[in-house]
Amino acid sequence: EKEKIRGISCAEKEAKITLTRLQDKPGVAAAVFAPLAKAGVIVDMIAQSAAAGKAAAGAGAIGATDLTFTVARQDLARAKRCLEEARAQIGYEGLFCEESAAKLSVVGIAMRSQAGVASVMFRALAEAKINIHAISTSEIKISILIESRHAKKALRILHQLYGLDG
Amino acid sequence: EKEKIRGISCAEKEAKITLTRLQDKPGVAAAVFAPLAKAGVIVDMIAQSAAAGKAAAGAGAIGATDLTFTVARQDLARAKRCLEEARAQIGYEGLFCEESAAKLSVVGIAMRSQAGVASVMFRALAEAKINIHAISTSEIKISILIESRHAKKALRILHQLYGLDG
Ligand SMILES: C[C@@H](O)[C@H](N)C(=O)O
Ligand SMILES: C[C@@H](O)[C@H](N)C(=O)O
Repeated sequence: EKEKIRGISCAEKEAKITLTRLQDKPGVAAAVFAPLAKAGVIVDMIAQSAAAGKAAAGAGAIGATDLTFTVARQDLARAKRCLEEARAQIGYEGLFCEESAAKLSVVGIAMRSQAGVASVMFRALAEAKINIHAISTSEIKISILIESRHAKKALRILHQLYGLDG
Repeated sequence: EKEKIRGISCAEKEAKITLTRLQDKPGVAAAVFAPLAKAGVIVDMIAQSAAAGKAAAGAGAIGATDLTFTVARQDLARAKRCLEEARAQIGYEGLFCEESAAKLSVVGIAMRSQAGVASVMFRALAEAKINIHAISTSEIKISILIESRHAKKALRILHQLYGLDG
């Protein structure tokens, strides 16, 4: 069943922040966003994959996971300072900032499964050698982060792929 | 500015899959979802944080990142077989499956920044010692994965927090 792709959009002025090795226990994610909210930083997309392999570490062991989110480019310096100041409360190993990220989104309707749309979209970008840095979804939308310099090309590819006017 | 929370929902029959140490190069994500799409597996939420620290590994080094996604619980065994068969094409270190995951979502309108909603929502769950396994967002929605056994409690907490009828 061919999903209907209703639209494609690209937010080109995003900056990406990744915190590595956050402890996978209650309160850590809250500790990341509280100071950012307090500082009025505009956060757009958040993606955190699950800590895995905890069982291998032994019963009761706390796993670790990474967290990526985007902020408005003009908020990057402020967000970075915020997180550096809150480092002890949050508890992370690394803080990585990328100034030129673009968020590319595909909106589908009646997407019973994200798998079909994702594989077609990801395949098209892969053929153009465009790397997918992060992925975040909702029921009707798949958003990915790529490098800003690939944004226009990626939009053209997807518009062509889905037969939408670019 | 207090964001308006329009609704809270919980998908209780999700199963969660995490692939660890995927190579951060074009084509890998496509290789994950192509066989799943072919097998008709229903994929709901996808969350991938960005590979970080590549610079530390040296120019031209390929980073690694983890990827978490959910499938309908009845598709878990089939999805697992799919990914095991495609292991060489995808290239991952570990494949971790969790049968009882629940996806909790908060829908907001006029969420200029996700930071405010995220910090309040995450703080409330942290106080109840509910761990957030994964996070995925769209402009109007924040979805998190938690353990199924916390679903009812988490819903009650958020309904109370936002003054919505539980
Ligand atoms: C990593 C972070 O999301 C943690 N699991 C928490 O619940 O806050
Ligand atoms: C990890 C995976 O998303 C990879 N970066 C890709 O583009 O396919």
